[in-house]
Formats: sequence, structure tokens, C-alpha cells
Amino acid sequence: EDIVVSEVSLDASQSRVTLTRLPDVPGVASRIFEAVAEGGVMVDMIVQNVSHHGHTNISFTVPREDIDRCLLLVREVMEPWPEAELQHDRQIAKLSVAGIGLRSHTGVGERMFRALAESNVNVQLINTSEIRISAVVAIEQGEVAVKSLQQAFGLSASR
Amino acid sequence: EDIVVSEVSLDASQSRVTLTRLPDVPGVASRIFEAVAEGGVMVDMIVQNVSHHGHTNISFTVPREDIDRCLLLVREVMEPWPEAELQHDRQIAKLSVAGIGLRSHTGVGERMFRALAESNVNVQLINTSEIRISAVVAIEQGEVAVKSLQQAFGLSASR
Ligand SMILES: C[C@@H](O)[C@H](N)C(=O)O
Ligand SMILES: C[C@@H](O)[C@H](N)C(=O)O
Repeated sequence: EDIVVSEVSLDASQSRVTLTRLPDVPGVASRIFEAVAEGGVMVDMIVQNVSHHGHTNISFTVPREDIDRCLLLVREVMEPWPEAELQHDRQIAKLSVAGIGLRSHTGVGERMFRALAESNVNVQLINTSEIRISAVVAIEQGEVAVKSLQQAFGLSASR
Repeated sequence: EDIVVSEVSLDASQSRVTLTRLPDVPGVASRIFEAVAEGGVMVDMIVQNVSHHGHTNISFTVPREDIDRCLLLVREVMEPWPEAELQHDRQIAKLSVAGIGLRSHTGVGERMFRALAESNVNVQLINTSEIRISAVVAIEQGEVAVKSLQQAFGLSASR
């Protein structure tokens, strides 16, 4: 099972953008990411959870050097959504556990979240794929978090 | 740029579980996924967005044949969180656009969301990685959605 996870990493180079109270109707995600793409800003994680009373939030992460420009690009297209708000977190820590077949190896996510919990690290965003589970935490918890994951998976960090 | 995206797929075999109004404190994600893992249920997507007033939601997807058992497992561990609620969607359609280097190819996400929007498909959840962008939509929109993505990326669907 230790062969399943090949890498634990900390990425402290990104910022988070979150649009809240977006109308949950077709065309909203498209409008946002069209603006960001046309501005040439690279997007790493995109996270959207289910809506509540017709509204939902979309968060995404970008390189820190692009955050200010990204916020300008996004604000420009928010006009049709007067209730929506824009928030951001300039400094975030993204922890990733990478491997193969994470879906069928049911213990990996559990082990990652348990290691973070035991180190009192709070998970702010979660995003997953077959080969990577990522959790965003506060920047000041990044070092503790990656050490905790290293220990849990018996690996040294790659950054 | 067409070389970047190698596959468009529709997965109509999963169900969604969402826990709402969870306290946003360490140990919550761990407790949930420990219960699911110990029950032997495979988890595909996990999505959590940022909290609001100390609460947040966690959604995840599982094979449809496991949904009932999964709900039982999760309910058992929700006792410490009296405000939390459990919802699910038995039938969801997960659309994925797969390729390489999706982070640096800023047009892929935009093209995917635009194709869905133009077909009036509403995006319920979004989850991303370097090699895959996934959007969950209502089951009845799955076919329209995958055809729209096939057309947008010039590929036939793989399922
Ligand atoms: C919120 C956003 O994802 C919207 N549901 C859309 O389809 O664009
Ligand atoms: C909501 C959940 O992710 C919580 N923040 C935790 O760290 O477990």
C-alpha cells in the first residue's frame, strides 16, 4: 500500500480567488474562466460544490504573481451578478498526495486527512483526482502539514 | 492545441453524497472518510469549498451500487455535528475532459465550460487536476453534455 503513494508535496506559490453567491445557471462558470483565460492567467485548482437556494461559490487558485491582475479580470465580468462577491486569499498552502489508483485505494484519503487532523491542520479546500488528492490550508500551517504527511506516508517532501 | 485534450468522457455510474453545515475544524474530513474507507466504499471526486461563518460542505462521489451503504456509514459518524445535514443525488453524470498540461493550457477549461453553457447544461460541481477537468451535471443532461464536449474538442466520446 505504501507503493501507491509516490509523492507528498507543498506548493506555497499560489493564491485563492473565490466568487460567492453566484447564480447557479448555465454560463456563469464559462464567463468567469473566459475572462481569466483571455487574461493569460494560469488556473490550477477549480472547486465548485453544490448550490444552495440557487446560489453557489466557485474557488480557483492562480500563481501569486497574477492575483491582482486576476481579481481585476474577474471583477469586470461580475456585473450581471449584483449579489455575487469576490474574496481572495493571497497566501495559501496547497498540500498534495500523489500516486496511482487513489480511487480504489480507499485508505489514502483517510490517511491524509487523519494526518492533517492529528497535527491540528484545518482543511480549507479539497480537490481530488485518480492520481492526486489536494488540500488547501492556511499558509502558516503549510510546513506542519507537509511534515505530517511525509511522516504518514513514509516519504520526504518534494517541492 | 487540439493535441492537448485527448479524451472526453461521460461517467453515468456514480452517485453524489453531500454533507452540509459541517463545522470547519480539524478532524471533520478525517472522520467522514475514515468511515467510508472502513466500509470499503470507493470514493472518486471529493470537493470542498471554503467555509462561511465557520461551516462548510463536503461532497463526494461513489459508485451507485454503494450509495445506500455509504449513506448509512456517514450517518453513523455525524452525531457530533447536530447542525450538519446529509443529502445525496442517486444519479449524476460526470463529464471529464482529459489531457496533459491543462494548467498551462488556459483555454481548455474555458472551452469546456463554454460548450456546456451553449448547450444549456448546468454545472453542479467542478473538480480539476493537471490532467483532467470534471464537471458533474444532472443525469438527464449527461448525453447532451458529452456530445457538446465531443464537438467542442473534435473528439468522439470514450466511456
Ligand atoms: C455556478 C456555475 O458553475 C453554473 N452552474 C454554470 O453552469 O456555469
Ligand atoms: C470541513 C473539514 O474539511 C475540516 N476543515 C477538516 O479539516 O477536517
